[in-house]
Amino acid sequence: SPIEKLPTNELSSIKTVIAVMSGKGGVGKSTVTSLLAISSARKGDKVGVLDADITGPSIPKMFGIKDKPDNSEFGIYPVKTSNLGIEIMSLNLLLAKEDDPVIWRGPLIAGAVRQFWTDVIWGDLDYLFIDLPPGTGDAPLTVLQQIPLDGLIIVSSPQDLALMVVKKAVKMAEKLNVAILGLIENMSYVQCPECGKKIQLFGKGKSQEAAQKMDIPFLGSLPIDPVIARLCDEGRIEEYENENIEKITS
Amino acid sequence: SPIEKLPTNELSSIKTVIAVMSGKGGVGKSTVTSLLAISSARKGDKVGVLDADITGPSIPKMFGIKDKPDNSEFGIYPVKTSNLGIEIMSLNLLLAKEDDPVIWRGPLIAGAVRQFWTDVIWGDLDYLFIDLPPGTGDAPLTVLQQIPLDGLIIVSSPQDLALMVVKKAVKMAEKLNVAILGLIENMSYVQCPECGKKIQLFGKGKSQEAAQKMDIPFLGSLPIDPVIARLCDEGRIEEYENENIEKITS
Ligand SMILES: Nc1ncnc2c1ncn2[C@@H]1O[C@H](COP(=O)(O)OP(=O)(O)O)[C@@H](O)[C@H]1O
Ligand SMILES: Nc1ncnc2c1ncn2[C@@H]1O[C@H](COP(=O)(O)OP(=O)(O)O)[C@@H](O)[C@H]1O
Ligand SMILES: [Zn+2]
Repeated sequence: SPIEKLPTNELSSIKTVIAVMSGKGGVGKSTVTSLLAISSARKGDKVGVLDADITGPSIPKMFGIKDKPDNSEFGIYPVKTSNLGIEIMSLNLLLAKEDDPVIWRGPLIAGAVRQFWTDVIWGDLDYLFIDLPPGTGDAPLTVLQQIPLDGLIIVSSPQDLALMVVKKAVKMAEKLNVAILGLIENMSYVQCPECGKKIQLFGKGKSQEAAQKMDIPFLGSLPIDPVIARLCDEGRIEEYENENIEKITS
Repeated sequence: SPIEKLPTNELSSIKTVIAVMSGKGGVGKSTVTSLLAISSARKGDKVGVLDADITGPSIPKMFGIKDKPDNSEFGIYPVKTSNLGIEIMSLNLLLAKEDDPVIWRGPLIAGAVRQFWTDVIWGDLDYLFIDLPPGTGDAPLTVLQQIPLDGLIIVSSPQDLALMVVKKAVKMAEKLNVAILGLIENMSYVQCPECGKKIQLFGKGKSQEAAQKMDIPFLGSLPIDPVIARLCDEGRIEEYENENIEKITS
């Protein structure tokens, strides 16, 4: 029997909800989620990001958020990013220090994810992007079962190893009847700053072929760009401009 | 009050248990765990690897394991790798297909981790390496609380973002009184195959400085080597030779 979807906060009105998933850690889910949100916001959309990686949240650091969330009797307000006004909610915003651990078992993790949907006052949004943690455990399961998603974007690196774990995520989404919008390959190659050679660190991209076999659209690929890693560390991901991401989002 | 440590299977006799952790996904925990196990096995040690990443297991693929585990009334037997005879146990060995998802919540995940310790017949081992999943949730918590560890090795990439999440893992280990053997920085740079330039994809390594601030030993660093990624995909990680890992393990 289908599980009841959770209602949003009465002061939230969200047009489209897209979750970003991979199953495998470190392939760039948070980075791709951030770049998709930035691209939408630049087009004038009202955008939010829900960081569902409860024990390993990295979204607030990428955007350089220092403020703590406000709250009222109606719920918790997300924090706006400085440049584009993207609304962000993450467990890291609720901790005293960003490197404090959240040592929680499944029920608490699932509870936090639910509250980010029901108790956060997202306001009027055109898009809410949900960044999922690695694996197919409590947080991904709660999001895919209990939040009314319009679709799922899958992120992989070019490696067979990553694609094997990514297939688990795709099978999970299919089992839970969540529509898959497509697959983005990240970290396809890096260009040598000295001689311009394209170095395929993780082998020749097999994601396009894998997407076809899994019968999901291939949305495009992103190279490794050291500027991304630097801007993430400096909390300035909103300053990243690149035609690759625009190609994917159009 | 300290939680009771679980007993091993009566047919297991393990001298040293080391867990490999990072908090952040994709920094190379599984790769470093595999390389440490290979280095020990080459020296003549009897070695095992327990893959505690229940929903995103990648160890069996790295070693190219095709066999399924045997079992008897005394427990489950791990599967030996073809070259060095390293004993491996992973949830992926118990699935019909390696890309089938394990859609479990916390209690089942914790239960599987416990069984890999109490029900697997590891036999006589000099070292058992435990590969932890990302985050500080059920699997890491069960391992750090209930398995008698001799120490923990922390893996990070050079980025601030990764180090922020790694600090969460270090604080978790300290809170649970687990000894930290040291920090390994992975993916420090990649060397251009064309012109030899060292490209620091994730910025200048800050792990050594971070290790000093966290008062844990810095064990060394590993560059990104496309050969590693290829051997992982081909299930031939046991063939990797590199003096960097020998320097770290001595
Ligand atoms: N295309 C890219 N170019 C350069 N660095 C990247 C790219 N994608 C991700 N990264 C970096 O790699 C690390 C892992 O990415 P992240 O988005 O945190 O992965 P995940 O969310 O899948 O764990 C981050 O620190 C990020 O800065
Ligand atoms: N030093 C390295 N050089 C090249 N590839 C690496 C290196 N370390 C890890 N990798 C690759 O990066 C991917 C992520 O590594 P993995 O060990 O699975 O990370 P984690 O266990 O932290 O998620 C793997 O597919 C692996 O092949
Ligand atoms: Zn070059």
